[in-house]
Amino acid sequence: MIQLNNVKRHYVMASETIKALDGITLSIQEGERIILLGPSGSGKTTLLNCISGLDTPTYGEYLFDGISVTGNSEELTTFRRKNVGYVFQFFNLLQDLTVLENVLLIQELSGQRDVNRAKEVLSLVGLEGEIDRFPSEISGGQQQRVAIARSIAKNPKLLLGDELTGNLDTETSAKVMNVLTEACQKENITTVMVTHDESLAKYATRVIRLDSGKVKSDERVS
Amino acid sequence: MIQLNNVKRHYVMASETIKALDGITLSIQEGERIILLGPSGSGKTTLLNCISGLDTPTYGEYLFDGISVTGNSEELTTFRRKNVGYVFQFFNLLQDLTVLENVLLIQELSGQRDVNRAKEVLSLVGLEGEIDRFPSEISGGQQQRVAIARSIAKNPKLLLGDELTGNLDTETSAKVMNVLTEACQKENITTVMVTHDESLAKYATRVIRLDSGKVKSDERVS
Ligand SMILES: Nc1ncnc2c1ncn2[C@@H]1O[C@H](COP(=O)(O)OP(=O)(O)OP(=O)(O)O)[C@@H](O)[C@H]1O
Ligand SMILES: Nc1ncnc2c1ncn2[C@@H]1O[C@H](COP(=O)(O)OP(=O)(O)OP(=O)(O)O)[C@@H](O)[C@H]1O
Ligand SMILES: [Mg+2]
Ligand SMILES: [Mg+2]
Repeated sequence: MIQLNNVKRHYVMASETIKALDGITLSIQEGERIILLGPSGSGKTTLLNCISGLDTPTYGEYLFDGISVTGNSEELTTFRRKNVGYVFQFFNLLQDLTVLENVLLIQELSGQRDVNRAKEVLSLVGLEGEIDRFPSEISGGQQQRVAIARSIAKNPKLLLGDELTGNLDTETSAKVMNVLTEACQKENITTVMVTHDESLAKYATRVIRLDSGKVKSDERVS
Repeated sequence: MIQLNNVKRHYVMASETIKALDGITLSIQEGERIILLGPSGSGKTTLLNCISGLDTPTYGEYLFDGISVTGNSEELTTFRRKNVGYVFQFFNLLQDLTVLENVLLIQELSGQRDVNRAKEVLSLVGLEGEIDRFPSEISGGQQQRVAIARSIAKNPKLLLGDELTGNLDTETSAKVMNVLTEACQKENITTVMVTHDESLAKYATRVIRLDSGKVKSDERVS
C-alpha cells in the first residue's frame, strides 16, 4: 500500500541543516496497525506528515498503491481528503465550529456528509453531551477525542495519529484505543499511530522505533 | 500558602449548568509538591486556572498567603506575574518570538530579565541547540520543553503544570522531571502538576485525585 524509499526531509537553516528524516525506507501493507515510537525530536511527526502528503520529502520516493505521491498541491490535497484520516499532535480543531460541525466538515470535504455517523463516532468516544459546544468550551482531553472521532467519521483507508492519547487518562485512553482498533479492524483501515505510551503496543501488529530521523528497529508484534 | 474554601466554577449553558468545580476545599503549604490526577473532564485545568488567578471561582473563597485573591483584573495579573510559573496544557508559546525570546519575555514581565539564566534553563531541558528557532520550527515535545523552561526561568513561588510530560517520551520525561524537582527543591518552589502519568507520583509529596469537579482522594506520599 505504502512504499517509502530512502526518504529524507532536510531543513536548511542559517547555521546548519536539520535532518528531520535521514533516509527512511519502509513498506506498509493494507490492514497493518503500526505503533511509531521514538524520542522527542526523532522525526515522528515529520514522517506522518510525509505519509499523509501534508509535507513533501526533500529526497527519496513515496509511492501510495504504486503511484508516486508527488505532483501539484491540488492533487496531493485530493489524495489526502480521499484516503487519509489524521489526528494531529495539537488536534487542529476549528475554533469557530462546534464539535459536531468539526466532524461534519471533514466528512463534507471527502463527500461523505452523514450526521448520524458523525453523532455515532462522537458518542463512541464519550462526547454525546458536548456536540454543540465549541473547542474552547471543553477540556484538553475532550478536544483530543473530537480529533479522534473526526478522523474515523469519514472511513479513511489510512489513519494517522500523532500522540493519540497524550491528553487522556488511562481509562479514557483504553476506551478510545478499543473504539479505534475495533473500527479499524471492521473497516480494514491501515493505521500508523505515534505515541510515547509503550503500553499501546498491545493494540498494534508492528512496532517501529525512530531515532535521529532513521529507523532504529522494526518488529512484528501481534 | 494557598487556601481554597468550597470553590465552585460553574458554566451556565443554554440547556444545563456545567459544574467544572463543584465544591473544592484544599490547603497547600509552602514547599509541597502535588500531583493532580483525574479523568478527562474532571476539572484539573479549571482548578489550576483558579489557583493561578487566570480564572475566578463562581462561588467560594481563594486565599493566597491569607489574602483573598480577587479584586480587579490588574491586581490579579500583577499577582500572577509575580508569584506563578505556569506550563499550560497547550504551551501558549508566542509564535512570533524565538524560543529564547519566549523565555526572556516571561522574565521581563516579572522584572527579572537574565539572559544567562534563560539560556541555562533551556540547556537544562536539552534545548541549547534550538534557542534561535521559532515554535513552528521545532517538535511538539521540544515546544513542551520550552514551556517548562519558561516557567522556571523567573523563579516563581508557585509552579503549576498542566499535562507536563504529555508530549514527551519516557526518557525525556524523566530528565525533565528531575530538572524540575531539583530546581523546586533548591528554590523551595511549591508545585501543583496535572498529569495522566501515574508514575510521576514518585516526584511528589502528595497526590490529589479529582472526579467530576470534586476531590475524590488526597494523600501524602513521600
Ligand atoms: N468554557 C467552558 N464552558 C463550558 N464548559 C466548560 C468550559 N471549559 C471547560 N468546561 C467543562 O468543564 C469540565 C472540566 O474541564 P477541565 O478542562 O477542567 O477538565 P480536565 O480535568 O482538565 O480534563 P482533561 O484531562 O481532558 O484536560 C469539563 O466537563 C469541560 O467540558
Ligand atoms: N520547520 C522546521 N525547521 C527546522 N527544523 C524543524 C522544523 N520542524 C521540525 N524540525 C526539527 O526536525 C526534527 C524532527 O521533528 P519532529 O516534529 O518530526 O519530531 P517528533 O519525533 O515528532 O518529536 P516529538 O516527540 O517531540 O513531537 C526535530 O529536531 C525538529 O526540531
Ligand atoms: Mg511530534
Ligand atoms: Mg485539562
